Amino acid sequence: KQNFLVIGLGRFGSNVAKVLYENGHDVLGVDNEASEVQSIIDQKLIADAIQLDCTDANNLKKLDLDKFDAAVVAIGSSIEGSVLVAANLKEFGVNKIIAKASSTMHGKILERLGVDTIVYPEAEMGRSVARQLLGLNFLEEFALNDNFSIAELALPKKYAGQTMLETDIRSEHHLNILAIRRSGGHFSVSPSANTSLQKDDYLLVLGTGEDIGNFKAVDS
Amino acid sequence: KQNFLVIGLGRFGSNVAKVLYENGHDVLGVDNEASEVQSIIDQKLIADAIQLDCTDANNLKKLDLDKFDAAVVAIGSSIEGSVLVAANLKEFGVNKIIAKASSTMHGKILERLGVDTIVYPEAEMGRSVARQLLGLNFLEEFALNDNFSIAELALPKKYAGQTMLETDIRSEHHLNILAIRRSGGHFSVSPSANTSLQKDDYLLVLGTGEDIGNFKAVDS
Ligand SMILES: Nc1ncnc2c1ncn2[C@@H]1O[C@H](COP(=O)(O)OP(=O)(O)OP(=O)(O)O)[C@@H](O)[C@H]1O
Ligand SMILES: Nc1ncnc2c1ncn2[C@@H]1O[C@H](COP(=O)(O)OP(=O)(O)OP(=O)(O)O)[C@@H](O)[C@H]1O
Repeated sequence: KQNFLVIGLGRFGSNVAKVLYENGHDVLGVDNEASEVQSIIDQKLIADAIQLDCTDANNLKKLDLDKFDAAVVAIGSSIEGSVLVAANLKEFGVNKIIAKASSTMHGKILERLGVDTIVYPEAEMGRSVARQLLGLNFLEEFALNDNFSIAELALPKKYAGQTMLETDIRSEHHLNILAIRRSGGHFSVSPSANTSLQKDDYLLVLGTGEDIGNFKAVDS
Repeated sequence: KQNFLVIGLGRFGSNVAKVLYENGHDVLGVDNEASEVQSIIDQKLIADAIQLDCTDANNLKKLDLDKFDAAVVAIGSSIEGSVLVAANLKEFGVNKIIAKASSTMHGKILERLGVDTIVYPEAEMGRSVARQLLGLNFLEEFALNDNFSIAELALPKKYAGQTMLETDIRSEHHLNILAIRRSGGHFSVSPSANTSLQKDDYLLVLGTGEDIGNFKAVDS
């Protein structure tokens, strides 16, 4: 069970806090606005939330910062506030600091302060939405556990025109083809033995990380 | 080659526009602030950007809206502005509208207006950052394109003990079960009709975002 500090309970921060808490970890939510603190308590998103201005180092000192595994600074619209809080946390030797940045320059400042991970929510979601719109959301290799991963892979040329049965993808490469993404955007799910593979197909596969790696190396 | 209209060139909108453009499509970026328009032109993120207040239907009329495959409304901090623009686009029969919402109520209003896809960037990124922090490797809903997503979902209690054939997951919920993650960490891939479902199973499913959302609501 881990212990997290989330400073700033806006849309981003409250969602970080909520998911950490839902997964059984201890979360302390902090905001300098009483209304935000009350709202997260009323909605029962997390168990512990207090009002505190974290730009004030004396305030932060009261928080027994050593016990936290990580702190999230979720203050966007005040670069000054975000940077002061991050600097304070760094001063107090907090293990791991994640901060959201509202602009590239804001992010650069946080980097120079030694913040471990910087997040640009609006920019990252903008890119992701554009890719979804274009049907470009290929699932990069995702580890389901430390054995199996799923991944979406371009069909190696040599299989174009073959049926599922004719390929060696299962016998040789030990990969399960969960679905085939056709170039029209259509999906052929749990394809049968006689489903044929086409030139611009992408295969949604399940297998070990190693088998996926070997398959990617085929004709590339 | 597609043609996209992006209204609102803040961090989210400018990134949507930029990725669409980088992928070879035509993009018209619109913002009512001259400074935002100039900035996106100076940075060469897209080729075409104009200043226009899109809450004014007469302004929008000048834009030959029929030629766009989709429009993205990327206005966050003014619910009135976002909603008026979305309503105007709907009136003019724009094919497909994607809009970002700054709150659940804002999102509900956009839904009632008939907006096709609603995005909550800060909330979604907050959840994603929390899961990264926890190294959680259940595949959260991943949009493969703007129709289909895959997701790993806890088995609703009512299905425990049923066979695949006995459940209504396909017939009622229109979800394809690509694989079942058993509590041992073992996977049952492309499960057959007589595979039985067990209490702590997680289902790797493929379906529309809406069907996945409805399924998540079963017995929770
Ligand atoms: N010095 C501070 N100490 C504690 N909390 C703060 C401080 N400054 C700002 N906050 C809180 O952080 C929260 C998020 O900040 P803000 O609204 O500026 O960022 P945002 O990026 O717009 O938020 P969102 O996550 O909703 O996108 C607010 O609820 C605000 O009250
Ligand atoms: N009626 C309108 N017509 C055109 N553009 C508009 C209109 N209203 C707002 N905008 C523009 O939309 C952009 C984004 O809006 P705003 O800054 O309110 O949202 P935001 O959600 O905070 O943005 P971000 O994407 O940076 O998170 C701004 O550049 C703004 O000038």
